[in-house]
Amino acid sequence: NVAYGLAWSYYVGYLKIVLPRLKDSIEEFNRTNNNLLKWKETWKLHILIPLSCEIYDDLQKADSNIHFWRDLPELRLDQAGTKGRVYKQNVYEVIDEDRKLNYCIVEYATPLKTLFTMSHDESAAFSREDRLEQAKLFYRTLEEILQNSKECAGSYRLIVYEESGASEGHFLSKEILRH
Amino acid sequence: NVAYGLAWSYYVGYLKIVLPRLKDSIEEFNRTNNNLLKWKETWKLHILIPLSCEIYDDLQKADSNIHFWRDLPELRLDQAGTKGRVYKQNVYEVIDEDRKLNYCIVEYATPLKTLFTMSHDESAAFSREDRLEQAKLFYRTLEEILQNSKECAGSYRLIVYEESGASEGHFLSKEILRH
Ligand SMILES: Nc1nc(=O)c2ncn([C@@H]3O[C@@H]4COP(=O)(O)O[C@H]5[C@@H](O)[C@H](n6cnc7c(N)ncnc76)O[C@@H]5COP(=O)(O)O[C@@H]3[C@@H]4O)c2[nH]1
Repeated sequence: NVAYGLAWSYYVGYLKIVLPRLKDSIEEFNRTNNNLLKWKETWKLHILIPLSCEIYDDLQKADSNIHFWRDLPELRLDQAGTKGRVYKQNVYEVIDEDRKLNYCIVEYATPLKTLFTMSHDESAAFSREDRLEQAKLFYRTLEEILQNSKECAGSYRLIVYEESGASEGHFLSKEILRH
Repeated sequence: NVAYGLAWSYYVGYLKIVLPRLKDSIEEFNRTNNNLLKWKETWKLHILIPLSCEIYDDLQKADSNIHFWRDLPELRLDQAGTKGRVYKQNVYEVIDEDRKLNYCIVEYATPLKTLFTMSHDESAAFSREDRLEQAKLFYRTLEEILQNSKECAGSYRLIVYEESGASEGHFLSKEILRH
């Protein structure tokens, strides 16, 4: 099952590496950024899981109320023969309905991009119906793996939604702030 | 099928991005490194695929005849909400049986690390027999995807082997140089 493996891969190859270090990374960021991320509830990686698998490389294109602010400190690790492989997350500024600025760490769940591409490649033998089913399986599997992971407890927020990006201009920023 | 999705993910999320740019990256490296990679046959990403899924994060630990030399120029791209995500490969120095120095770009196929970890986690319901079967499926799927990819033609070398790293001290360097 494609999505089962992608959820495991996302955990083993990324979340298990970065989530336990996120707190330290944020504290280091705050020291040089005037304590910008002061609310401890925002000390989480917000992971966007659109079941449509519609992924924007630039979050500002998904919602003009979301702006790139700054990078968190990079993590460099030797991984599978790549010396000093770089892992990093970004801090985004999100404008709410009262025009107030909020700051959070957010990104899409990268494996959904693979599901999207597979459903558009004839040689992958993967239909759009398969894709929705696999996106749901990805979410359920990931949720279960993370719930059983002591190292990652409290450091993430899964934001799953079925809405298409085109439906309402500021759907995504509202969804992120709701969490 | 776990490995089928991992092969697609490896292609869509990495090889399709870096392989078409590899030639330019090597030319830039050569300008500032005295034309070190002069043989065009080495202008490829050598991808190590141990069917045992035994992956070393540090290639020198896999074979003391392999030494990290230098980084290729980094590629920074916006990907799935991560602004300026970093992709890079390394140049390694490989000592051959005549004690001559050879230079090449090499790394393990990272998704095999996921297969290895899954086979050791009870909740993944994934045995060591499954793992070997999936490693072979990963290789077959990846080979087929890459053969059909015009953008990646001539820029990679798949080095698949069944040997365990422990069997013979310089097995890996010989295997890389053989290719
Ligand atoms: N948001 C995000 N930031 C990251 O730095 C990152 N690194 C990995 N991942 C995702 O975690 C999972 C496990 O990663 P793994 O390294 O085993 O497989 C990776 C790896 O084999 C290869 N790859 C991707 N980026 C690199 C890279 N920079 N160097 C080497 N290999 C890479 O291609 C696979 C698919 O990558 P993505 O499709 O980007 O998503 C991965 C994957 O879903 C990331 N996700």
